Amino acid sequence: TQEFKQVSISEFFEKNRHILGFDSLQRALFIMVKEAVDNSLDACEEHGIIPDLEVIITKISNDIYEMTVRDNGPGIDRIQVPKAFGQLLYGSRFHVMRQTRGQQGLGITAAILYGQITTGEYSHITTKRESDDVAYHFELGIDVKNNVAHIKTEEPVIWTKKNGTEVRIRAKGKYITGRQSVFEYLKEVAVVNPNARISFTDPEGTKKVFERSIDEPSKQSKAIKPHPYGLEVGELLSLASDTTSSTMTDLFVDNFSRVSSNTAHEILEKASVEPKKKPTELTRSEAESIIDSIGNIRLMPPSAECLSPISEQFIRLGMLSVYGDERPGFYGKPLSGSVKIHKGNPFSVEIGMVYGGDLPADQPARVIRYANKVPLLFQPGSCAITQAVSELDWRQYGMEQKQGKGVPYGPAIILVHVYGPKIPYVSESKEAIAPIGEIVEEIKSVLKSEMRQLRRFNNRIERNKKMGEK
Amino acid sequence: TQEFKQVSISEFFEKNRHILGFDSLQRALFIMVKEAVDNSLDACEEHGIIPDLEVIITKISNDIYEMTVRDNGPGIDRIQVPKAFGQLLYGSRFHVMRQTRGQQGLGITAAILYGQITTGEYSHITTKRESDDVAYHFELGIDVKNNVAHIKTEEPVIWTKKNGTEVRIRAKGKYITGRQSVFEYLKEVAVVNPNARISFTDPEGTKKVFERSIDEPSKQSKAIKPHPYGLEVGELLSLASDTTSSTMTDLFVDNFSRVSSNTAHEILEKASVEPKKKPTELTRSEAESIIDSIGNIRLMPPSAECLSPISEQFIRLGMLSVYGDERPGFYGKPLSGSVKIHKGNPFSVEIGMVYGGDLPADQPARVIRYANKVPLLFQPGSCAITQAVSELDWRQYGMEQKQGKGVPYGPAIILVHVYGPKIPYVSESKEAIAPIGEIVEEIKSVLKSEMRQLRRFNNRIERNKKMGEK
Ligand SMILES: Nc1ncnc2c1ncn2[C@@H]1O[C@H](COP(=O)(O)OP(=O)(O)OP(=O)(O)O)[C@@H](O)[C@H]1O
Ligand SMILES: Nc1ncnc2c1ncn2[C@@H]1O[C@H](COP(=O)(O)OP(=O)(O)OP(=O)(O)O)[C@@H](O)[C@H]1O
Ligand SMILES: [Mg+2]
Ligand SMILES: [Mg+2]
Repeated sequence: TQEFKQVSISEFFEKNRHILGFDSLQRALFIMVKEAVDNSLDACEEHGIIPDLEVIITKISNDIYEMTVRDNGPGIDRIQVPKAFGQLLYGSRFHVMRQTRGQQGLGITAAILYGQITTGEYSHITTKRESDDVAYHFELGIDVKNNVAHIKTEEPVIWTKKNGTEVRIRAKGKYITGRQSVFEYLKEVAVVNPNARISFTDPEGTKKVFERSIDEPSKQSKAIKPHPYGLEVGELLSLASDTTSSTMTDLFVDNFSRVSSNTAHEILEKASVEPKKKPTELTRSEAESIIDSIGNIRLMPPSAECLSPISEQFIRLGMLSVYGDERPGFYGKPLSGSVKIHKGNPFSVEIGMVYGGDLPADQPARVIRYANKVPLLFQPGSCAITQAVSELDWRQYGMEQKQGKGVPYGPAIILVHVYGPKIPYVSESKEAIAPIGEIVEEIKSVLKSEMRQLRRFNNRIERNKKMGEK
Repeated sequence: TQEFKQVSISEFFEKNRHILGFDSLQRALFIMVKEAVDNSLDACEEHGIIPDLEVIITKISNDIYEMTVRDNGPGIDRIQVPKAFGQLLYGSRFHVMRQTRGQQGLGITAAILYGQITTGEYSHITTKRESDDVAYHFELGIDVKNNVAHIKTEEPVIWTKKNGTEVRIRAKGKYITGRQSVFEYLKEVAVVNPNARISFTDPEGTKKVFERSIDEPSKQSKAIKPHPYGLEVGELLSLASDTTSSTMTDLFVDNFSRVSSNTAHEILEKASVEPKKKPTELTRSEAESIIDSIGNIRLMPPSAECLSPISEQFIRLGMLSVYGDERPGFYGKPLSGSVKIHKGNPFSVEIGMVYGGDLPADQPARVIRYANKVPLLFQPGSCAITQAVSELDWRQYGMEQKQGKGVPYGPAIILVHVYGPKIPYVSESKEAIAPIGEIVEEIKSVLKSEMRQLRRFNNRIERNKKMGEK
C-alpha cells in the first residue's frame, strides 16, 4: 500500500538541485559565486556602503574547489546567521517590495547545501557588524530532514575589518573560462555596478581587479507597498481575513500604494461596498466587484523610487566591454520605458544597441541579458528577453532571420535590462525571466523605439550614398 | 533595519506561481488538467485498474472556468485527503524509486492554490475506496501562511461508483485549441496510454471520447533502491548517520540495488574500510575513498523493472496521430537505448522518426517530447530533448540547418521519450527536462541510430534512382 509523506523543502532541493542551477560541475561553481556576490552587493547597497569585494577560487583536489567571497558590507547579527545561511526560505528580502538582487531566501543556503552534498563538508561564515567588538565565525551545515542549520562551531574571532562578511564553501565543481564562466559573470557585474571594486583570484593564483569608476554609494531603492492593479479576488479575501485594519477603506490605504482614502472611497462605492465595512465580513462576491471596479479606475502607476536602473552611461559601458576593438558603425542612445505593472509589481525595461561597423555579420546577434543588475548567462532559450528579440522582424535592418522569427543573424549587440521589486523567473535558479505577456510586450516596445533610431541611421546612410552617387 | 522572516513553501509559490506553470491564463487551465489527469493515470496504474477518465471544462463567467476530472481509480483514504490536496510537498511518490508521472508532491495542490488565489473559491474533492461504504466529499483550500489544508466541508455522500476520485476546481483561465491546448494534451496522452478511455467535454458542451484500444491494465513499474553510481560523499555521510544498519556492509546491502554482501565487501576493502565498521563512526575521508572505489568497481546497471516504456507499437501510433493523411516516405523502426544512470537514478530513452513523402519540407522538423508518458508542450527552448536534436548535424539528410546547429527545417517528425523514476526537470512545472550531460548524450546516441536507418533508406533511394537512369 502507499505511504504518504511530507517532504521538507531542503529534502526537495537536495534531490532537485538542478532546479537551483546545480546541473553541471561548471555551472555549480558559477552559481555559488553568483549567490554570494549578489548577497554582498545587496547588503552594501542597503546600507549605503561602497562595495569592496574579494572573490577567491582555489583548487583543493581533482574536482573539488573552495570558493571564498569577502565583502565590506554591514555584517549580520550573529543570532540570524544560522537561519540566514542554514535554512532554506529564510531571509530579509522576500516580503519587501524594493528592487534587490535577492528575493527568494534560498540563494546562499542552496550553495551551502550543494557543498555539503558533494563533499560532506560544512561551510564557514565569518561576520562582523560595526557595533560588534569581535567577528563571529560559524562552521555550519543543513539538517536536511528538518530544514534547520546544524552548527559545528560558533566562536568569536578577532578581525581587523570594521564590518563585513566572509563566506567560504567547498564543493565539487569545474573552473572554466569563456561565455558562461565565473570571470564573465564578474566582468558583466563590474560594468553595471561601477562603484564596486571586485578583486578576483582564479585557481592558478592569478589576480584580476575590476577597479571602481565611481566613488558614490548606489542609489538605494525604497520599499513601496503593492499596487492594486493585478490584485486577485483570493488575495483580497485572504488580506481581508488577516488584516488589522478596521474598515475596508483603511485596508486599502494601509496595504497599497497610490491609494488615498478618497481613492479607496471611489473604488468601494463603484463596487457598492460600504467604505466602513469590517474587512472580516467581506463576502466573495463583494471582493469580486471590488476587483472589477479597480480595473475601471484610473490610478497613478507605482512610484519609481522602488526601482534602480543601470542608466544610460553604464549601458554604453556594458556594450563597450563586449565589442572592445571592433568599432560598431551605429551607437543607439540607450532608452528606458515607463514604469509598468505586472500582478501589482512595478517593473521597467532599459535597452541599448550597437550595430554594423566591424561587428561580425555572419554570427547570431549578441543579446546581453540583465535582471535587477545581475547578468543572466544561462537558459537563454526560455527567457522573456530572448523571446521578445525573436518575435520582432529584423530583416528590414539588413539582418538575416528565417521567416522573420528567432534571434537574427547580423552585426548587432543588444543589451536588455528588466528590473523591479519582484521579477518573475522561470525557476529558482533565476537565470531566465518568465515569458509573461506584459513583460515580453514591454521589452518589444522599448526595442522598437531603439530600432527606430537604427532605421533613421540606415536611411541617412542610404541618402548620403545616393547623394554621393549623383 | 532589516527584518528576517521564514517563508512557508505555500507562501513562496503563492508569489511565484509562474514557476509552477501558471504564467498565463491559457497555460493555467492546461496545467490544472494535466496535474489532475496525471494523478488519475498514476493511481489507476498503481492499482492495476484500466483507466476510465472524464474531463469536463465549463465556462462560469468571462474568464472563470471550472475543471472537473473524474476517475475510476482506487480512491484515497479520507484521512489523507486534506494533506494530499491541501498541503504542498505532501504525497506518496517522492520517496519511491519507481517510474510515475508525479514525483514532487506539489501538482494538484498547486492547482488548488491557483484556483483559490484567482477566484477566492475552495475546491471540491470527492473520493471513495472499494472498502468504503460511502464516498467522502471535501470542500477545501490552503492556509498559505502555514501550508496546511483549510477544510470548509467534510461529509459522506452516496456514490454509485465502486471506487474513484473526482477533483473540481474553479480558476481564472482561457480555453484555447491548437498546439498548446488541453485538447492537444489529452490527444497526446491518449495515444501513449492506449488502455485509457478519456472522455472530454469542452466549454461549448461538445464531447470527444478517446476510446481505449487495449483492454489490459498497464504494466506497473516496480520500486527499486537507488543505484550506488552517482552517490555523493555528503549523501553517504548523511545516510551513515541516519541509518539503522549496524555495519557498513549492511548499510550498502539494505539501501542500494545491485549490491550483494560480496560486492559491498569488495567496495569497502578497496577503500580500506572495515566491512563491520559502525556506520555512525564513518569519517569524511573514509566516505571519500568509498565513493572513489565505487567508481572503480563494475556493477550491474539498475534493473529495468522500475521503468515503463511507451513501446514500439504506440510510438508509431503517436506519430501517426500527428501526420494523419500526409503520408511520410520513410518509417523508422522505433528504437530504445539501454538503461543508463544519472546520480543513482536509472533512465532510458526511446525514439521514433518518420521522414519525407507528403510531410512539409519548409517548416521546422516537428519534435514530439514525452517524459514518463506525459507530453511536454511548453518550454521547448530549455529542454534536453530539443538541445540534443539541435546539436546533431541534419544537413546530410537533406534537411536545412544554419551552420549545422538548431532544430532543422525539413520533412521530419521525431518523437523522443525519456523515462525513469526521477526525471530531472528544469522547474517544478515539469515541462522541460534539465539539459544534463548524460541525458543529452544518451538522447543523441539513440537519435543517431535512428538517423542511420534514415541514411540507409536515402542511400537505397539514390541507388534505385541511378539504376533507373542507366
Ligand atoms: N554578505 C552578506 N551580507 C549581509 N547579509 C547577507 C549576506 N549574505 C546573506 N545575507 C542575508 O542572508 C539572507 C539569506 O540570503 P539568501 O541568499 O539565502 O536569500 P536572499 O538573498 O534573500 O534571496 P535569494 O534566494 O533570491 O538569493 C539575505 O536575505 C540577507 O539578509
Ligand atoms: N486521482 C487520484 N487518485 C488517487 N490518489 C491521488 C489522486 N490525486 C492525487 N492523489 C494522491 O495525492 C498525492 C498528491 O498529489 P500531487 O499531484 O500533489 O503530488 P504527486 O502526484 O505525488 O507529485 P507531482 O507534484 O509531481 O504531481 C499523490 O501523491 C497521490 O498519492
Ligand atoms: Mg541571495
Ligand atoms: Mg501529481
